[in-house]
Amino acid sequence: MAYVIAISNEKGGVAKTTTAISLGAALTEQGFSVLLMDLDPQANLSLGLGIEKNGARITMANVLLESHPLAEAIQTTEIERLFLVPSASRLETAEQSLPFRGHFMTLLREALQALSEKRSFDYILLDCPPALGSLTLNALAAAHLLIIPTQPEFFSAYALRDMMSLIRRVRAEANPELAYRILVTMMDRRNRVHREIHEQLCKTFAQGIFNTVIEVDTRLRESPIAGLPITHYKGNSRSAQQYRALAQELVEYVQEK
Amino acid sequence: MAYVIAISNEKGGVAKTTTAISLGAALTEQGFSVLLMDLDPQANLSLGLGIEKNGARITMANVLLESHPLAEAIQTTEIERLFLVPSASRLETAEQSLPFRGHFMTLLREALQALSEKRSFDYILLDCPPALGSLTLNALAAAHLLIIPTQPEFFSAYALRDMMSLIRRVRAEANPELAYRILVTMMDRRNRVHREIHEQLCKTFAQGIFNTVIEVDTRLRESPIAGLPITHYKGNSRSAQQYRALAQELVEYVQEK
Ligand SMILES: Nc1ncnc2c1ncn2[C@@H]1O[C@H](COP(=O)(O)OP(=O)(O)OP(=O)(O)O)[C@@H](O)[C@H]1O
Ligand SMILES: Nc1ncnc2c1ncn2[C@@H]1O[C@H](COP(=O)(O)OP(=O)(O)OP(=O)(O)O)[C@@H](O)[C@H]1O
Ligand SMILES: [Mg+2]
Ligand SMILES: [Mg+2]
Repeated sequence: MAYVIAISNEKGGVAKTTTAISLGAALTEQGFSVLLMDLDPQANLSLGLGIEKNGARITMANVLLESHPLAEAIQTTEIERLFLVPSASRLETAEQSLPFRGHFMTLLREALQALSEKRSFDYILLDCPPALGSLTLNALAAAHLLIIPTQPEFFSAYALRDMMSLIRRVRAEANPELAYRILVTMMDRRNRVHREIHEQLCKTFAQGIFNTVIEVDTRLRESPIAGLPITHYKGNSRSAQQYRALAQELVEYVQEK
Repeated sequence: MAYVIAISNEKGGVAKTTTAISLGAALTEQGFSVLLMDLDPQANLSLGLGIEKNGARITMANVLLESHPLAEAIQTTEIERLFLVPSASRLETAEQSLPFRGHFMTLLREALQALSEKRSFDYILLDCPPALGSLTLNALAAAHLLIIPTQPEFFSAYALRDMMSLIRRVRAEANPELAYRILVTMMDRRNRVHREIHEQLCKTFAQGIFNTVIEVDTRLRESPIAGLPITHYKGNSRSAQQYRALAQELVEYVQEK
């Protein structure tokens, strides 16, 4: 069974999508097969890999809204061992309609279990929208690990309170084994606010935070324009190296479990 | 009747909240009375003015979910002529439940019309969550003008396609007079991606974009920690001046109408 990772934070613009693409690609470099799933109606994950939004025949919307088999929504990407389930704008209606269905929180988990009988992946990464609605709940109910990308700024650090209470709720209602790790992203070491908040996060979350920090790197603004992960756009850039270090730290964490 | 401005973009982290607080405060410096309304369950607008989340007795959630009179939810802030209607986490459920009520898109407009009989403001600014659900639809249905904060980066510029189709939908279904203006935010003039995308935005949107550009300024990372708008935290900073220039450009636009 694949190791499932949800990448979520209610706070917008903290590098959730950038982390899904970069970490996913870095894991394939180590020989792992990786499935990326775009649960955000914005469809930035698909776009960041060069796939136009609403271009695919079968998307995440079909899987969640019409119980379409997940296996049929999987596309290949230009990157070896990296696969994608694209999103569509229609997914926004799932935020509204899913809660009125029974077991709405475990639809994705059931779809992943059915998939595991047909295809096998080493890692599955779920990119979430900046909201704590039913799409994010489905991702957390299905995940072994929640990665919370966090910019070392005031609003982003404050959002961790809501994330912690959401984790408690999902553990109580659907997924007692859900673990979490904070990932500091978009860090500018020259900036006093960033240094101070980063320090506070390490103190408050000690074991619950990755050692690897992703720093600001303008190459990460360029790579989505090229439709490529940073590892393939500028493999020797600082951020490519940092996401490789993150992949390494993650693999060691998973193997220890 | 107050001039109502929605501040919205599906893309997360593009300075929607920072713009609501900064522009609101800059308008009060010109002698206008301003009401800020927090439509985001994250409640960053309230937090950025020093008000703890879920601390208030009556919030936006009571107004939209239980038709509580808007006048009773209004609080004063430390800033003269600047008033606030706070948010609460519960507002997340409004995203799910509102669409099943009749006329769900105009609940906010009706609440604002009832308010105008009791209290008068010159400007009302609505801070929206990073999603195109029923909270944002309510804001667009109630607004004279939609300001779209846009970071000059690939994902943020791409989100404008969805924003344009949402504007067409709201004009057809609820608010034919809705106008829009793009505001370029968090601009780093030394960055090539920022310069190129800014240029493209000016070409594509000619009349639909503010001349004022808000540049990156670390003071805007510090001011929410102090619970103060930038105009009161560091009045002589570059970003305070830029938000004052924006207020001036807006007032001239409104007076021409
Ligand atoms: N380390 C970094 N250095 C510089 N820019 C970055 C970095 N990481 C991400 N970015 C850029 O910052 C912006 C926000 O990143 P991204 O879109 O991945 O965040 P997100 O959390 O997925 O946003 P949303 O909440 O809208 O889904 C993007 O334009 C991205 O290219
Ligand atoms: N011009 C600027 N220069 C530097 N930092 C800025 C600027 N404007 C906003 N910020 C910071 O960038 C982050 C994102 O801004 P903000 O939270 O206002 O965006 P938002 O669009 O409201 O996000 P969300 O989608 O989560 O609601 C915040 O930490 C804020 O302090
Ligand atoms: Mg994203
Ligand atoms: Mg905001």
